[in-house]
Amino acid sequence: TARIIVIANQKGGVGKTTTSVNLATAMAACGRRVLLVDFDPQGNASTGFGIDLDARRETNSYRLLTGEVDASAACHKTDISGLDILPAIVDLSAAEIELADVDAREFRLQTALQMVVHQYDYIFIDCPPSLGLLTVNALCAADCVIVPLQCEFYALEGLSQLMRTIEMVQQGLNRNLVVQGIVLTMFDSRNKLSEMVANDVRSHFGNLVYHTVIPRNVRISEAPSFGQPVLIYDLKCAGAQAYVALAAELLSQEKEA
Amino acid sequence: TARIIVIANQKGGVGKTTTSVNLATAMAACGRRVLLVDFDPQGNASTGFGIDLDARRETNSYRLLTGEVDASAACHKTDISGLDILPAIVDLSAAEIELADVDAREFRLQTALQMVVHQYDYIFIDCPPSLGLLTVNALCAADCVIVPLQCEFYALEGLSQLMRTIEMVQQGLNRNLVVQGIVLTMFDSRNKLSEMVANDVRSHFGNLVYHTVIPRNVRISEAPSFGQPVLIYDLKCAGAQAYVALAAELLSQEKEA
Ligand SMILES: Nc1ncnc2c1ncn2[C@@H]1O[C@H](COP(=O)(O)OP(=O)(O)OP(=O)(O)O)[C@@H](O)[C@H]1O
Ligand SMILES: Nc1ncnc2c1ncn2[C@@H]1O[C@H](COP(=O)(O)OP(=O)(O)OP(=O)(O)O)[C@@H](O)[C@H]1O
Ligand SMILES: [Mg+2]
Ligand SMILES: [Mg+2]
Repeated sequence: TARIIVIANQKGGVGKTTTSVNLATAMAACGRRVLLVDFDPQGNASTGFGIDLDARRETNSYRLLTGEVDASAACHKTDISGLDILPAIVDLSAAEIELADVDAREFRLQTALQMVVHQYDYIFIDCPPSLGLLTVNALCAADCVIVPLQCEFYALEGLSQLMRTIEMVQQGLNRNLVVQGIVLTMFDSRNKLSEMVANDVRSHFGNLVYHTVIPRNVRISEAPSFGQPVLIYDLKCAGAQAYVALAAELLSQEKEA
Repeated sequence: TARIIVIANQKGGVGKTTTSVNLATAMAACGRRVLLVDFDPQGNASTGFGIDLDARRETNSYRLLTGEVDASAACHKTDISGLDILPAIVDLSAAEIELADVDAREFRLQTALQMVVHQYDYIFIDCPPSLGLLTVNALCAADCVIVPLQCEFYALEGLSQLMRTIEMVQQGLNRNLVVQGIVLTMFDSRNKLSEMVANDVRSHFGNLVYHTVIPRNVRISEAPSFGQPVLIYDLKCAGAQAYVALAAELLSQEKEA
């Protein structure tokens, strides 16, 4: 059954969506059957694959949580063979309040995904920039977490808070949850701050930090305006190649497990 | 009494904190009495002024919301004369749930700030990357909103959602709220995407977009690691000068009003 990987970090703009979209694409390119769940009300991952708003209106992750649709109805094909997406709409932000008093509110996503876990090898979940009920639902559904970490000072500051939240979930709601790894993003070799943050993180977290570092690369930020992952938009660019290398590292990590 | 300006955008990492910290500093440098309210549980604005965690533990925006402290007790002096800060701690993220069933939950911040509005000319409020109860509280306390907009595709996508939320608050909870302006941030002249986003926003929003554009500038991202606004860390750099120009534009806008 599928390995469920959450891409989470409450700090905003660190590369969660970019990592979800491109890592999922790279894994599908390696022949794995992959589902990407867009669990952010902004719906950026859905846009990253060119899923227009009309197509998402009836079948999406909000209606999955409320129970109006089941998981297989909510999965959409993408232009990439082997990769489906469960898109998001802005109504998803209402779920935090609507589910506040519901029983087992933290396990709504986990329960809903059970129907499709046998159809995929990997399920990636893109999270919003917060540690609220949506991210907690994703952490409860997951086997592991990949943390994108922007090589900036404010992003470093938030890491200990994220790790504390993951620990809380590990001790209570989901004892199987592990941190799969930390991936450094938007690394700019001309900026000594990037180097400082990277060294700091590696000294604290050692092997938990992937060797692959995602460089700041303008082609990555252009790709979403074409509704394509950067692996499709410009496979030869440094950004796309870094995500291919990250997928290879993830696959070799799995083999060891 | 103080003009209350909220810095808001649910998209993560667009420069909300950077704009709050440096605009507040620039206004203080122009002789105004300024308070910066850190209303993001990440507490980045507080870190941007070097307020350590011990100093924030008792007097902060979370305890202001719960009523455990009043506003004048919660305001801290910064190293910049004329600029105080009301810092944030991570407990603030619990407020969304704790206040869910409280009467007039959207007006807790507005009520709490009444005690200090006569001591300042400007109060800036830095928001988290979401449109939940914390941001709604800030919009209900405010006279106007400044929207930092990163010159990237995903950031552009979120703007219409933000404007709809502001309209909802204007029609219901705070009829006086206006959008003061949109400021383009992290503009990279070497990247045609920046130009595209800037042209798109100016054609839609016209004069609502400030003339001043904040360039991507490495000194801006270095300053927080020294606990200083970039105006103090390196006043001559392009980033600091852009925030000085933005403050001048804001002041001339106020004169016209
Ligand atoms: N390596 C990179 N090089 C250049 N630009 C990047 C890179 N990674 C991401 N970006 C751009 O930076 C912005 C932020 O990235 P992204 O939206 O993926 O972050 P996020 O963590 O998902 O944000 P949010 O917190 O809002 O969900 C986007 O405009 C994206 O295109
Ligand atoms: N003009 C700029 N040039 C270079 N770096 C910048 C600029 N503005 C902000 N940054 C850096 O980009 C990152 C994101 O900025 P910031 O934290 O201010 O955004 P935010 O919208 O407050 O994020 P969040 O959504 O997490 O609250 C920070 O590391 C900051 O130092
Ligand atoms: Mg995202
Ligand atoms: Mg911020």
